[in-house]
Parts: sequence; C-alpha cells; structure tokens
Amino acid sequence: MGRIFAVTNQKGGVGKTTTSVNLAASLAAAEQDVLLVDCDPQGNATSGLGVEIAAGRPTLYDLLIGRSGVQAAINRTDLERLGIIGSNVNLFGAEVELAAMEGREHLLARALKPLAASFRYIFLDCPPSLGLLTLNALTACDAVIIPLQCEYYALEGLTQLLHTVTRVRRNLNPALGLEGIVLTMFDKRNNLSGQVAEDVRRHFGDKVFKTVIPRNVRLSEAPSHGKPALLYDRHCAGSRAYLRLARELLARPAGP
Amino acid sequence: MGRIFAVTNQKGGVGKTTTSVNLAASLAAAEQDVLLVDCDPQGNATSGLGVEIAAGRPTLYDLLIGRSGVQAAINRTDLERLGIIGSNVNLFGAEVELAAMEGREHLLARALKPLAASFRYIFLDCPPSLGLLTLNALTACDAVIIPLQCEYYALEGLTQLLHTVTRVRRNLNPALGLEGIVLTMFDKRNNLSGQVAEDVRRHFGDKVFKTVIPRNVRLSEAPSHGKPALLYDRHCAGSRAYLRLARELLARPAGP
Ligand SMILES: Nc1ncnc2c1ncn2[C@@H]1O[C@H](COP(=O)(O)OP(=O)(O)OP(=O)(O)O)[C@@H](O)[C@H]1O
Ligand SMILES: Nc1ncnc2c1ncn2[C@@H]1O[C@H](COP(=O)(O)OP(=O)(O)OP(=O)(O)O)[C@@H](O)[C@H]1O
Ligand SMILES: [Mg+2]
Ligand SMILES: [Mg+2]
Repeated sequence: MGRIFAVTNQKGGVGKTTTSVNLAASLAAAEQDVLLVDCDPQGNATSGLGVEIAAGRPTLYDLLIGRSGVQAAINRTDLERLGIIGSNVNLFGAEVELAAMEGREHLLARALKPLAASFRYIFLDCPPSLGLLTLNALTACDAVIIPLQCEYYALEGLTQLLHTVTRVRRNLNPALGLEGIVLTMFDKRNNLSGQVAEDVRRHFGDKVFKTVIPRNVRLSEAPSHGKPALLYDRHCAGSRAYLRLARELLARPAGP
Repeated sequence: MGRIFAVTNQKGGVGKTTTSVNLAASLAAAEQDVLLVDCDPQGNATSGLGVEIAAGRPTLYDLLIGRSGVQAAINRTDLERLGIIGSNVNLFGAEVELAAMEGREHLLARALKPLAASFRYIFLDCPPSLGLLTLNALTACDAVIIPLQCEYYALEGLTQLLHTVTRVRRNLNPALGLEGIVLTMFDKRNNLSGQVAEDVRRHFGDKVFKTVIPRNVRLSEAPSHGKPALLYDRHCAGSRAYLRLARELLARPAGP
C-alpha cells in the first residue's frame, strides 16, 4: 500500500518544493514507484522537473474539477519511476471556484483514490498558505512532512501549522499523522541555524528527521536546468542529503 | 501627500517582510512619518518589530470587518516615527469571511483613507499569495514594490505577478503603478544571483532599484530580537543596504 505525504508549511520559501522534488526523485532512483502532485499554482515542482504541460493536456486543476481522469493527468519525467501531476497558472483562481463545489476539501482525496495501489509514495507539494488547496492536500494524505527553514520567522509559523493539522484531523481526516519535520537550508556558519535546530529537536524529539538539509547553492541551480539535484550534480552536498533522507524514509515501517 | 506601497510577491520567502520592516524603519530613522500595515496572517512584520498585540487590542482583521477605527489600530514601535497596524492568527480564515462582504477588494483602501495626510509613506506587507488580502493591498496602494530573490523559482513567478497587477489596474485601481523591483538575498559568491540580476535588469531597466540587498545573516537574526536591522546592528551590510534603498526612494519626486 502506498503512502501519501503532504509537504506543507504556510511560511514561504522554506524548501517545500525543493524537498518534494528531490525526495521524490531520490526514492524513484532507489527503484520505488513515486508520484509527485504539484498543488501550487506557481507550478514550481512542475518546472523544477523540466515538465512542460502542452496546451490541452490535463493539469491538477482539470482533475479537481472533474474534467480529466487521474491517469491522463500523469506526466513522465527524466526518471523512469517518477511521475508528476503538474500545475500551471489556471490553478490560481481555482480556490474560489472549488469553494463552491460539493465536498470541496475532499476533491483531491477522491481524485487520487484510484492510484492507492499503483505508487509506493505520493508527495503533494503545497503552496505557502492554509487555503483550500492545502486543505485538500491535508485531507488526501496519510501524514504531513514539514520542511522547516532554520530561521526565526519559519519557527514562528510552526505552531499555527500544527493547529491546522489538528483541526483537519478532527474534522476531515482522522488518520492524519505527522511523518516528520525536515530541517532545511541549515548553514553551519551561522548561530541562528544551530539555535533553531536545537530548539526544534528539544520540542519535537524524534519527530524531527535525523537528516538535515544543508544550504547548498547547487540545489537552487538545479531547477533552472529542469532537473532534480541528483541528475544535475549527483555528488553535491544537497543531493547526498536528500538521498540520506530518502533512505531514512525507506527504513520506516510501511505505514499504519 | 503620502504614498502607499504594497510590498508583494506571491513567491514565498523572497524578502517581503524583511524589506517592509527595514525600509519602513530606515525612512522613519530619516525623520519621515511611516506606517507599516501587516497584511499577512503570519504576523511576521508585527513580531519582527517586537510588537505584541494585547488581547482585545484591534488588529488589521478588526479594521477590515469594521469593528475598529483606524487610529485605534495603530501601535507604537521602537522608532518614534514608525507606527504599525499589526496582525495575528485571527487573520487566517478572514479571506473567506471578507469574500462575502460588499466591496470586498476595497475594504483596506476605505480603512486607510482617513490616514492619507498623516503619513509620508505607508507600506503594506503582503502574504505569499494572490488572494483577497493581496488584492486589498493592490487596490489600496499607489504602487507596488516587488522584492525579488535572485533565484530561479522567484524569477518564474514574476510574469504571473505582473499579470495580476495589470488586472487590478484595469478593474480595481486605475492608478496602480510599479514603483520598482528590489533584488534581495544577492550572493556575490554564486553565479545564479548574478545571472538572475542581469536578466531582470535587461527586461525591466530602470524599474529595478539601483540598491541591491545582499544576503546577510544579521538581517535574519534581527527579527528574533524584535528589532529592525538598523536597531540590531546598524553597521552590518543589510542595514546599510536598506538605508541606501530608503535614500533612493526619498530622492524620487513625491508621486503624482
Ligand atoms: N537547501 C537549500 N540550499 C540552497 N537553496 C535552497 C535550498 N532549498 C531551497 N533552496 C532555494 O530556496 C528557494 C526557496 O525554496 P523552495 O522554492 O523550494 O521553497 P518553497 O517552500 O517551496 O517556497 P514557496 O513557499 O514559494 O512554495 C528556492 O529558490 C530554492 O531553489
Ligand atoms: N537579505 C537577506 N539576507 C539573509 N536573510 C534574509 C534576507 N532577507 C530575508 N532573509 C531571511 O529569509 C527568510 C525569508 O524572508 P522574509 O520572511 O522576509 O520573506 P517573505 O517574502 O516575507 O516570506 P513570506 O512569503 O513567508 O511572507 C527570513 O527568515 C528572513 O529573515
Ligand atoms: Mg514551493
Ligand atoms: Mg512575509
């Protein structure tokens, strides 16, 4: 049975897309069947994997409003075992339109249901907000993965995010768990990174992944080449960290 | 007559709050009367200035739903000539409530009208989305200031943002201008920063502020002390850059 993870944090720029793309790619490289769903109207995960969605081809928007079946919405990527349901700008106004639909928070969960047995892992890359797209991801997933930038503002937002997770567990998705917090953009040259990391480990203990993602410029260069880091520069610190994170996830028992 | 600027970019983590807080603080230090409005439910601008909003005191949310007058919602800061209308978590979820109100995109413009003559500059710090809170800011302001992180994903989102600005100018705020693009987190050690900066200057010419904000860890440390950079470490590269940006803005004619 596949596991569905929402990669979420309403704080902007903390590494949600970078984590979704590179964790999904690392697991696909480790012979797992993986699907990435770009739930962000910015479409960064889609372009980060070099996927161009031709006019007329379905995107997540088409899937959510019921205009396309889920199989038709899956695009190939440079990695054989990694597929993506992409997004583009037509998802921008969707929240208003989806809000008027029946079962509006369950649209994504329903759309992904037929895929439950075909992928070992499904990752949902969320936008920086707690709106309807993120609620759909939280309702569709088994657990959340929270990328946390080692900076002050990012730490501040964590409480609000955990409140939202609790609310969704109570009202929409009783099985919703916390898979873990991933520390990102860790810079060993500055004290702030160390202080934030220590703070988070003290509060969340083993809910924090052991693997820490360092700040590494190769991670921010890779998307401009439309490649995950492991296809852009396999030996850089960023690629190696995401491969370690993938191994850490693989070593966990296969779900509840 | 005061100028109202919306500091906006739907891409997350590009330096909207850091620019709003430090540009506002630098102008206040230069003897200008400045108001900062925290339009982001994360409330980062509010905590970045060390402002605690006591229970029962009005926030932006109270102002938008008409429960408070604008004067009562202004908080003092460590800088005598800088005031802030703060936000907290009660602004999360407001978008749904505001969407049902009459003239929903004009709520902020109406609320700020009484202040037109009392501040030389008003800055609206926007959340990382193009939802109703950002639309309110784009409708209330004279022009937008766009912080742009010198990275690939941030560059990708610029076209969508400019489309939105054009749409708001056509339908909601005919006077809406582009005050300028501010290059942020510029790291001279990596090529990507240089390439992005060159690209943006080629396309946007003098719409790009001459002042470039360098990546500087002191800027990310200051908010954990509840202070703008110029009160935390006046001589660091970050403070000096924002003081230069303030001077660049002051040198411009006082607006239409
Ligand atoms: N470990 C890292 N080292 C260096 N740069 C990174 C790292 N992780 C992410 N980045 C870069 O930082 C920026 C923000 O990361 P990313 O876009 O993945 O965050 P996000 O949380 O998905 O943002 P948004 O909130 O807009 O969706 C991007 O330009 C990305 O390339
Ligand atoms: N020039 C800089 N040098 C180093 N760090 C910076 C700089 N500018 C901002 N930061 C840090 O980067 C992070 C993102 O910046 P900030 O929160 O201001 O962006 P934002 O666009 O307001 O984010 P959001 O999209 O969540 O509102 C913060 O932790 C901030 O302290
Ligand atoms: Mg993202
Ligand atoms: Mg902000």
